[in-house]
Amino acid sequence: MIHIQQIRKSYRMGALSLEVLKGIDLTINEGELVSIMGPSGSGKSTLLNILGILDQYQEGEYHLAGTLMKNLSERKAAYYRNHYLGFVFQSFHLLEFKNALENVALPLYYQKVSRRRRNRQAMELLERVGLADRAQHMPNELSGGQKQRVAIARALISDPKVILADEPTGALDSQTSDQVMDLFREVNASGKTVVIVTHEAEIAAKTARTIHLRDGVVQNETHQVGA
Amino acid sequence: MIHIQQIRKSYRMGALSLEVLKGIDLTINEGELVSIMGPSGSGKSTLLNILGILDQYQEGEYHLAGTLMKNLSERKAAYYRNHYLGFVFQSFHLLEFKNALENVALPLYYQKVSRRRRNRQAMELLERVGLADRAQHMPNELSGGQKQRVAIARALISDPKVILADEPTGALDSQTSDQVMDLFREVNASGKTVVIVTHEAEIAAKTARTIHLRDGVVQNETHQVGA
Ligand SMILES: Nc1ncnc2c1ncn2[C@@H]1O[C@H](COP(=O)(O)OP(=O)(O)OP(=O)(O)O)[C@@H](O)[C@H]1O
Ligand SMILES: Nc1ncnc2c1ncn2[C@@H]1O[C@H](COP(=O)(O)OP(=O)(O)OP(=O)(O)O)[C@@H](O)[C@H]1O
Ligand SMILES: [Mg+2]
Ligand SMILES: [Mg+2]
Repeated sequence: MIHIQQIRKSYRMGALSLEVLKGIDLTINEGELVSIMGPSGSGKSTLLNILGILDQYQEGEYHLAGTLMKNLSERKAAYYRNHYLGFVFQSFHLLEFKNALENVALPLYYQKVSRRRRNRQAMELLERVGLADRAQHMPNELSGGQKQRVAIARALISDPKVILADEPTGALDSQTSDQVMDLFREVNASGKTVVIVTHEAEIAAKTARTIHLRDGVVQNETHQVGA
Repeated sequence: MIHIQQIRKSYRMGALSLEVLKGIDLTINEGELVSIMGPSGSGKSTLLNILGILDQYQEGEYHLAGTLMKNLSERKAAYYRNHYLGFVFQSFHLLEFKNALENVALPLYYQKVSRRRRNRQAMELLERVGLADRAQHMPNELSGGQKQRVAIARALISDPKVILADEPTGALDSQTSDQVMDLFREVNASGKTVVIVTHEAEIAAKTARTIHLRDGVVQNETHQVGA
């Protein structure tokens, strides 16, 4: 499903170039539940943004479902994102002038689903993450962990083939965190590929495989049997 | 240092009123190192914002260093904030058009400290949080955990009497997290009062006292001997 070979990525900063990904090799098969761990600043969000077709890379190749993701027009990139991917951003990126329900329903709005149906599906997901009573709140009327759960619900609503989640439990207490992991595991059990960037060992322990990133390269992998 | 009696706080939402703090009693003496835990949405950030004189409350009393914090003019509120408090926000609130160094130095700029001196102190703090090589980066050129560490450094630079930190390690890996906790403990050892809202039991375990919030009230306290 995801095949990455020798990906290099640098950021331009004026005359300087800062190399952040220094030759990443990674294969994730359809239906896997995988976590990515690594120190703050090691390149996890950068890698996830490349997987999410949200950012370019300078060298190497990224194949998503067999198609090379390189030099895509914005139209093609948007097509692949909308048809394959659900993304939970590290900083949530909710629309500030839409309430929680509208934010969650957004992907279905783009898919031209009727208002009645998309709002019903959005309500169901909000219930799954314990936010049924916050549906009408605007993002600035939500706590940090509530915004995070709205972002998670939004990433799942269009039932995408691949879910990319950047530290999805960072703002959650342990009980809510477990609730979210149950949701991800259920989605994975239905055949979806799930990739979770996390700092928390307890979260990684619930995934079958953990990729350890350090200084822009994959250092090693660990496997959790029965996860 | 901090004395809270029967604080009640509600948010207005159109015709509705949502009561979030339902009678909080809390005393924190000078020099204590205290953590606050509780479920997502239980009122922790709301309480910390009241302690930080960033938000009002409807009933009860909040005394900071013996002075009642109620119905203060913005000028007086700003005076108390600048003279007593350092605040680490859950969503960082960095200035987007200033680099990391300038963001950290900001409190000293307001205190009219010379540029040379404030930049030197800011560099020292950036080194303490492992970000010396990111001093020139703008916030949108920093990772999530790097932004968090810039916010922490900024809260500490003016050597405030009271540090209020809202989930300061939420975006950090365990090693960087330990580095930050060492910094908080060192600051506390020098006589400062430190209040840390956290979801992580390992962080709370490093504080002498943990206040457990639930549904807008203090449920109970736990004590960690030798922390
Ligand atoms: N736009 C940018 N320009 C320059 N450098 C950048 C930019 N964005 C990120 N960086 C740098 O790239 C490195 C990797 O960033 P990234 O956000 O991928 O880290 P991360 O592993 O997700 O960290 P965290 O765990 O703190 O979220 C960091 O050291 C950061 O300073
Ligand atoms: N401006 C607002 N208007 C209405 N309700 C609000 C507003 N801000 C926060 N709330 C609600 O108040 C409650 C407490 O919010 P608060 O941010 O204090 O929670 P928290 O304990 O910090 O949660 P988290 O651990 O997720 O950060 C939440 O249920 C939230 O929905
Ligand atoms: Mg990141
Ligand atoms: Mg909060």
